[in-house]
Amino acid sequence: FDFTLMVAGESGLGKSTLVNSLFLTDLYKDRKLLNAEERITQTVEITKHTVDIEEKGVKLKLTIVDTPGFGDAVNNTECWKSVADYIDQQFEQYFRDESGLNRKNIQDNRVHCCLYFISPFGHGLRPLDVEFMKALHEKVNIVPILAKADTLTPSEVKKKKIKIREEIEQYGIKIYQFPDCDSDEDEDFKQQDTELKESIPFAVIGSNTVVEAKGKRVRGRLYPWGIVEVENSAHCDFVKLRNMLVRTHMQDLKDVTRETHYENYRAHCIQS
Amino acid sequence: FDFTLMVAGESGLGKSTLVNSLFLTDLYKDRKLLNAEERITQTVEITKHTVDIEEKGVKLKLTIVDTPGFGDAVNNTECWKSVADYIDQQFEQYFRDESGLNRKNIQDNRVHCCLYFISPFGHGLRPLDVEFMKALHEKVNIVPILAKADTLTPSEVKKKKIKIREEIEQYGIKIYQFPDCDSDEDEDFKQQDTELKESIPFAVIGSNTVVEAKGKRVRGRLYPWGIVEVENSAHCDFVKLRNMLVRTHMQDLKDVTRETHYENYRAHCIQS
Ligand SMILES: Nc1nc2c(ncn2[C@@H]2O[C@H](COP(=O)(O)OP(=O)(O)O)[C@@H](O)[C@H]2O)c(=O)[nH]1
Ligand SMILES: Nc1nc2c(ncn2[C@@H]2O[C@H](COP(=O)(O)OP(=O)(O)O)[C@@H](O)[C@H]2O)c(=O)[nH]1
Repeated sequence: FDFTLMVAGESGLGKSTLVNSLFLTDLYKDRKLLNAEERITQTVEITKHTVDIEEKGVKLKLTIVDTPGFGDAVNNTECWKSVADYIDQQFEQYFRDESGLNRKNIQDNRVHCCLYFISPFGHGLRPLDVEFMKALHEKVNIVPILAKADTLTPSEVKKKKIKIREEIEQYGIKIYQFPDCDSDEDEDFKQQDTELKESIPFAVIGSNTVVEAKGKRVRGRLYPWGIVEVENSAHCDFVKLRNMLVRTHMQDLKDVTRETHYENYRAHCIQS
Repeated sequence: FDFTLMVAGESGLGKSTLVNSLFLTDLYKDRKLLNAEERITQTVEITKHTVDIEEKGVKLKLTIVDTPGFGDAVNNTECWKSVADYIDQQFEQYFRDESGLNRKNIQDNRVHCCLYFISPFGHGLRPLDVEFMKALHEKVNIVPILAKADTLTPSEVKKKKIKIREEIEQYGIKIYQFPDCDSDEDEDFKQQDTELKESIPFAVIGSNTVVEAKGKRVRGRLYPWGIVEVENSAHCDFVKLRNMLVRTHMQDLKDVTRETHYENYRAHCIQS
């Protein structure tokens, strides 16, 4: 199994920590962080890391596409452009390969899902969030993430999710839709499916450190006023997101990429 | 007593909550928040609220100068300019008034202190923070604030303060300096003075809600994993900031404004 996951959002929103938490990796240990002066002139880069992971006995070759520099400058006009170009380039490469003679070993680098990190500090979506999602929603499956959710009390999380979902609708942003479950599924499954849809944007907390909580060792953040547990669903949607990505919806994310986003691209190319 | 305090920093960093917490006011209840679409075209405004407060029996006419729109757009080039212009306009008005005939009732609208809110999400200072502080450090006393510090564990707070202080030095930013205490002060006082200087930037948490913690009613934030207490110095520097602003350093902030920042402005005017 191959899967390409993109993470996008301004720096400091916990993207690398979340990726490491989701897949129990240490992908970013050699990362060089830019200081403010260097970031003034930096443009958005696209970087890739590939790691082999095993989930419930299934081997997975996971590629993480990162977008350092996104949203960090004083002037972020069109900073989403290099991200959109990268996605198109992968479509273009696939298009050329599948129109060629040797179609047996096509390398599929198309981006199957983009986790877009929304700051919990915004009073809803910020202008850059809207611009990014509108520029990319017809190229890749966007799964919006409410980052660093330990900044928000449960009622603030609830209000913010409602506000963000309303704004996504109001701005005509087409995020990844979870497929409806069959009407003959049992009630339990339908309930889980509804809960999943109402969790958007996933309020996540990530951690690279293990702390001791109630006698167990857990991934978490140790504050003077208490311990946040990443895998505690009363604390955040980390487990929901991980199950969705790695267990229940990975195949659908790939199918929608191939059958909708890639076909849109192909149609565009063929018509022009 | 009159005191003019400016608060600046991108929206959502808890500025209004902190102002209300510091002075136990409700200055922002009628505030209209813009949505993302409106914020795309908004320029930086300057708004003023005046409130009479009493601190330990002393009446204080406090003016809060707010900077909605700062740092919120996709392109924030020179968004600090309207802030700098506002400060200069107050200097200019004072300059004209004190050169005039009737000098008995000069209205002093000069800004005595600017609390600049730094996001706890940055890996240190961001480009906009550096630009703002460099543009304003010779016009107003800048007191840097590390906002929403409940996002950070104690070790993260410590590392971030050191990083930010290093960057402030490295970029030649002149923030407000606490005056050195006299060498004949007692050890206790000197210790407090050193602690104050090493607290910069003040890691603050603000709250408009009262929660119950250990049987007492306190200003705080109630999370599933614990209760953050705004006035608990093991949780944040709120009390240090409030004491500094309202009790120990208010007069010095006014003196430095008059004797340094205003005199710089005056010299500039007279020479050109
Ligand atoms: N409060 C909080 N801090 C986090 C969380 N995840 C990561 N961090 C911290 O935020 C800082 C930046 O995280 P990082 O993953 O490097 O952010 P990135 O720049 O988006 O990749 C690190 O100090 C992390 O420990 C979270 O869920 N909540
Ligand atoms: N985590 C956290 N949230 C805060 C803090 N102070 C305020 N908030 C919340 O952040 C949101 C925005 O605060 P607000 O004061 O309106 O921010 P402003 O736009 O900078 O004026 C509100 O929901 C506040 O309850 C804080 O210290 N920590």
